[in-house]
Amino acid sequence: MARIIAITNQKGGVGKTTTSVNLAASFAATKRRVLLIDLDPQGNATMGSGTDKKQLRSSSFELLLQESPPEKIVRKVEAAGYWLIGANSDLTGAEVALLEEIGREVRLRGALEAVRDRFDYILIDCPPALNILTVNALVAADTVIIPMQCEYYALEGLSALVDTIKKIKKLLNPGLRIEGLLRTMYDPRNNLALQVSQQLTRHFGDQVYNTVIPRNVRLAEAPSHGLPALLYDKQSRGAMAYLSLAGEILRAEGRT
Amino acid sequence: MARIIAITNQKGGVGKTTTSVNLAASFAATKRRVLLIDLDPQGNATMGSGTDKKQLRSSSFELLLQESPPEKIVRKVEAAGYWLIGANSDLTGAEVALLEEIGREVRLRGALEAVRDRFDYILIDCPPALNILTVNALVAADTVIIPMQCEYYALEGLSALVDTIKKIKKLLNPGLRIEGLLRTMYDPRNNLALQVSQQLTRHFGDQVYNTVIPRNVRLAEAPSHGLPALLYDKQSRGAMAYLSLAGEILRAEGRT
Ligand SMILES: Nc1ncnc2c1ncn2[C@@H]1O[C@H](COP(=O)(O)OP(=O)(O)OP(=O)(O)O)[C@@H](O)[C@H]1O
Ligand SMILES: Nc1ncnc2c1ncn2[C@@H]1O[C@H](COP(=O)(O)OP(=O)(O)OP(=O)(O)O)[C@@H](O)[C@H]1O
Ligand SMILES: [Mg+2]
Ligand SMILES: [Mg+2]
Repeated sequence: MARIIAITNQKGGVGKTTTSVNLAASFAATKRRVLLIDLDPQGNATMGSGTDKKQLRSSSFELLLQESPPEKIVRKVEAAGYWLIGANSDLTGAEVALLEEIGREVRLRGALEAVRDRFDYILIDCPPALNILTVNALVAADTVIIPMQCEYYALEGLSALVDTIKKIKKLLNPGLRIEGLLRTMYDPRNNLALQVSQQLTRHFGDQVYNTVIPRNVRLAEAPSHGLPALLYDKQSRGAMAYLSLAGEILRAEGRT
Repeated sequence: MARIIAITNQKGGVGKTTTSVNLAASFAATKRRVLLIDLDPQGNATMGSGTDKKQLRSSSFELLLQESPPEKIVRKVEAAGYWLIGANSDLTGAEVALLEEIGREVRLRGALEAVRDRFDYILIDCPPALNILTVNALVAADTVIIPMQCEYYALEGLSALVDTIKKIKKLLNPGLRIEGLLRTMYDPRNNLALQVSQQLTRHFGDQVYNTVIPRNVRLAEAPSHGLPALLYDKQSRGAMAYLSLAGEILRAEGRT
């Protein structure tokens, strides 16, 4: 039975896609069966996995509007070893279409029932907004990973995200919990990052992952080759950091 | 008669808010009358201007739904010398409400008619999405500034943004044009940034501003003090870069 993890933060550019793609690859490298779902109309997780978003015959759009079952939409990303449900700008249409549908918030949860037993992990890359797509991911998810750039605007936006998670937990998904906050693009020479990081550990305690993802240009280069960093440059500090994050998550589950 | 500039890119975290706040402050420093409109439910431009988004009596929500005239919503940001229409999470409600309204795309343009002659520049900070809020900004705007982080996902998303601008120009706002692409958080030691920058100038030619905003931690620190960089640390490379951007824009208009 797969564990469903939503990777979300409405603040833009904090490393949601980079975390989704590289965590999926890291779990796959430890022989777990992984499905990555791109729920962002930008289609970055799709392109970052080496799949052309313009060539998708079906995508998370069909998944949400139940036009086809998930097993018809998943495709294997051979090189990285995980499965993908891609996205493209069609998904913007799903946002509008969903608003008028009954049960608009529980669509993704329902659609994933059919494939949960085929995977160990289902990761959902969310768009930079607290909109109906992100709500669908939070309703479907068991846990939430919050990538956090240690800067002011990202810190300031955290309370709105936590409030949304609490509301969804109360009304739609009682089992939902924050699995962890992940410090990304972290530069220890930068005083601001240090201060924000201290505030995070003061407020969230051990919900903050020990693993910190450093700023590492190989993580920014890898997507232009359509590869996770683990395949683009496995010795890089970025690839190693995501591998150690996967280890930290697996250890916490006592499943290593 | 104010020139209305939309500052937009659906890619998250590329420096839209940092550009909006610091360009507003730079224009104000050259004695122009400036209105900054925050059109992002995150309310970053509001907080970055030192205004508490939770204390707003009225915001761009009321502006879009025409519940009050703009002159009742603007407030002066004394320290920075520009005027502000703030935003907060109420704006998420406007997105949904607008979808059912007649003329939903032209609301902002209509609302700004009443204040255009009070300002020289009206800058609109957009959310990281090609949604109804961004469409309203593009319909109201004379020109568009596209902040661009020189990385793969931002470059890859540019064609979708340019297509949206073309469509709005054709259907709703024939005068709309791209005023410029602004390279932000630029680190010349980084090969990827150099390559992406070369692709930008190859495709967009002189639409790419000569001014390049360097990665400069003072730009990330300033918002935690509720100040533009020009007031937080006017000698910083970040503050100077935005001042020179204002100069480049003014020279291009032949108004210096
Ligand atoms: N640790 C890192 N070191 C260096 N660059 C990084 C790192 N993590 C992400 N990046 C780069 O920073 C940019 C933003 O990251 P990414 O696109 O993953 O964030 P996001 O939260 O998914 O953005 P969006 O809000 O648009 O969905 C990308 O260009 C990415 O390649
Ligand atoms: N030139 C720069 N040097 C260093 N840090 C910067 C620079 N420009 C922006 N930043 C920081 O990078 C982060 C992203 O910038 P910003 O929030 O302005 O982007 P945005 O495009 O408005 O994001 P969003 O998509 O969430 O609206 C912020 O923490 C900001 O302080
Ligand atoms: Mg993303
Ligand atoms: Mg912003």
